Amino acid sequence: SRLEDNVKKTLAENPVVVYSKTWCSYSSEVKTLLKRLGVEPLVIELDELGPQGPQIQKVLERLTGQHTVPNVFIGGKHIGGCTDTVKLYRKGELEPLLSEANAK
Amino acid sequence: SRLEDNVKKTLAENPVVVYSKTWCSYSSEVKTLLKRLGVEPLVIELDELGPQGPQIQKVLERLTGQHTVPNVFIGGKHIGGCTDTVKLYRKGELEPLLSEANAK
Ligand SMILES: N[C@@H](CCC(=O)N[C@@H](CS)C(=O)NCC(=O)O)C(=O)O
Ligand SMILES: N[C@@H](CCC(=O)N[C@@H](CS)C(=O)NCC(=O)O)C(=O)O
Ligand code: FES
Repeated sequence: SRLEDNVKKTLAENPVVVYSKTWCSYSSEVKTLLKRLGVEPLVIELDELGPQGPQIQKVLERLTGQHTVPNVFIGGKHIGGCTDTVKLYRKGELEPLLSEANAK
Repeated sequence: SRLEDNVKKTLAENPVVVYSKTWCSYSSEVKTLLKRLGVEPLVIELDELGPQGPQIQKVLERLTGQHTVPNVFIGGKHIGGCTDTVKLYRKGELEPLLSEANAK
């Protein structure tokens, strides 16, 4: 669909993309972690897009199997949610992924 | 209001009360922590009450200044959210509060 093409284009053109909701603390946690690492992620607040928000969430679920927020992509690759991203960071595996994607 | 009386009655009659939302990870975290400590909190899922949910949230905001979830009460006393409850636990201050309220 056109929406799916847009999402794929967004993921291809931006080193780090976070699909988020403004009032969700897990979304805030992952945005704060990335900013602390000197990364300027493209943040898409799904609750500020009207009817498109849930539609994009459906596309993300089709593409990744994940309907929840936050939904994090680095270098076009699906990383997962907040706990996944934090786990990678603690293992020292997040920063190499960010460097590889020219995000830092 | 009648609703405010109901909320006050709930807080007076139950040693531990958590106002939550089913899909919120911070709410899940605090419920999991309390259950791990052997406590059976009274959990009120605000997103399952229809129009009463937001009304109760307004009452809680009037009573505590906090409109967010989770909203935790022990022995009728307002504790705060997830980060507040976890901080108390880490300082060893949560379990004495739970014992005092006959929650354990
Ligand atoms: N472990 C996941 C949890 C994700 C999650 O459950 N997110 C919630 C908000 S905190 C959500 O999107 N809930 C909506 C739903 O469950 O439909 C993560 O760390 O991101
Ligand atoms: N630090 C607070 C954060 C609470 C918070 O921001 N909760 C969010 C959901 S995770 C909320 O209720 N958002 C609704 C709103 O901001 O209106 C806690 O630990 O409980
Ligand atoms: S909505 Fe509460 S942590 Fe996401």
